[in-house]
Amino acid sequence: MIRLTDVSRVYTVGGQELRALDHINLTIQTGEYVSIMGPSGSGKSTLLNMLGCLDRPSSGTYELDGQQVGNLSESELAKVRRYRIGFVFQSFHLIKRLPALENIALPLILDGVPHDQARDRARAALDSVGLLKREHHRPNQMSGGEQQRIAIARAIIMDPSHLLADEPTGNLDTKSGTGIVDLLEDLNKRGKTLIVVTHDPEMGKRAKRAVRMVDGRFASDSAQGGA
Amino acid sequence: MIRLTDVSRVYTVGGQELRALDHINLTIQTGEYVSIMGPSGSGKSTLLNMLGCLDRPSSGTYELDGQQVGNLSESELAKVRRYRIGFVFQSFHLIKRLPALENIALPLILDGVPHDQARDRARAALDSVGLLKREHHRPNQMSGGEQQRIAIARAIIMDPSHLLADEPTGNLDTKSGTGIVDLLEDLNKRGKTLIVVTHDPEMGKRAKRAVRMVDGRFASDSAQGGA
Ligand SMILES: Nc1ncnc2c1ncn2[C@@H]1O[C@H](COP(=O)(O)OP(=O)(O)OP(=O)(O)O)[C@@H](O)[C@H]1O
Ligand SMILES: Nc1ncnc2c1ncn2[C@@H]1O[C@H](COP(=O)(O)OP(=O)(O)OP(=O)(O)O)[C@@H](O)[C@H]1O
Ligand SMILES: [Mg+2]
Ligand SMILES: [Mg+2]
Repeated sequence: MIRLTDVSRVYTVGGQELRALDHINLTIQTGEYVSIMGPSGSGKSTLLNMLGCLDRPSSGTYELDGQQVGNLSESELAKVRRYRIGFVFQSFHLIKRLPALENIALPLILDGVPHDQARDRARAALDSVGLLKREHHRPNQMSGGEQQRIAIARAIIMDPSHLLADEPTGNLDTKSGTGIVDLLEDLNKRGKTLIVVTHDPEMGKRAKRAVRMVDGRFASDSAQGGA
Repeated sequence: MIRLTDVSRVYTVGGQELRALDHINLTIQTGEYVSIMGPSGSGKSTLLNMLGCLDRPSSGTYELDGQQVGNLSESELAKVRRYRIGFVFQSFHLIKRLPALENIALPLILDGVPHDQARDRARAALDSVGLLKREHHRPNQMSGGEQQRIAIARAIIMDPSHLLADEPTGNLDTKSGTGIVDLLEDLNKRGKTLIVVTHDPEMGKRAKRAVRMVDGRFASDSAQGGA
């Protein structure tokens, strides 16, 4: 389960304080399917980075699967990020000098999986996003939507229990986008938590629970009767 | 006017040939408003990069405002890109170490405009995309949609006659996205060519002319009676 308690994230730029997350409270049970929507700049990526252990709160606490994340060492956090959380970034963060297959296989290889096995599993993930034909392409040899799908394949390769996706269909046409949503929902049906940040109202509606953010706060949460 | 004649763009990866643009013909009059839609990987960004003089055809010719682009030197092409074309990239390409204002002002400063004047004009463009408050933020201190809007402000700062935008609302909520479309359509009403690649059918419909791409070719073009 995921629990944020009175979490804030404050940035300082040019002497000015900016409250990207403003005393938020959020509880998500393992296996839930939640969409997070809201205006550009409202704090969605900041929230997702927090949940993905890529960033720490300025104040408040984050409890993940019974552990206080704030008390974990850097190496323990790295383990959480590798095994328990699959993260799809809004800007993909693929490794530019590696072809698609190696980008996806990398988490397995870093984990000590033998290279042949890692590449076979990566190939299966690549196939599940419809891009076997791009196996040898490096990121700059692929379209925006193809890079996005490679990022998704990489996020699911370690079979994590929580999937966090930041605008996973932003660069995809309706057909490829629906394919990706089906894939993510399949994984959710197998018990994985699925938290999706999206600007697409159609995608937002498919989630079982819809959360809206405005100015670093939750404006509504359909789990609490106010969608 | 923009005219592509029998243009192809061929890539070779791992010994395999990939035809990203496949013998295409396209004529767009200055001041037209055209949307380009199609599946992920169909060649939209490749087409737009070609039109924006960021890439050259493997075969065929590109005539822009009466000039054969293929015959221009690198420095002449740089002038075309600076003065005649405003380009919004699918992945923004902002300069990471410069704050938002300086990112927008840069084309003017490179053009010899005095720094104060350049910053005033950049501030006006920043205001037109609703982000004066992010003046001092560097790209990694902004949200995805904020970076996208900075990229748009930079594309319009030199007042180019042709505006080429690759998924300009992909990272924006409906409200900010509509604001951007209004801004671009305003510029079109003042006589600028507006060519928008989009996955958003709502945005695609707003254009006066809708072109669909599939596998490097035009599947339909509403200017030719088949939308
Ligand atoms: N490192 C930083 N320093 C200062 N301000 C930041 C930083 N990162 C983000 N911000 C600001 O915090 C706010 C929230 O950013 P965030 O990326 O979470 O927004 P978002 O909801 O994901 O937006 P979008 O829909 O555009 O992706 C934004 O207004 C942004 O400018
Ligand atoms: N440098 C390159 N080398 C090899 N293949 C490339 C290169 N750049 C693009 N491609 C391929 O060319 C095809 C067209 O790419 P393009 O970026 O134009 O697609 P797109 O229509 O913009 O897709 P999207 O909607 O996903 O952004 C894609 O299948 C892509 O893999
Ligand atoms: Mg974001
Ligand atoms: Mg593209």
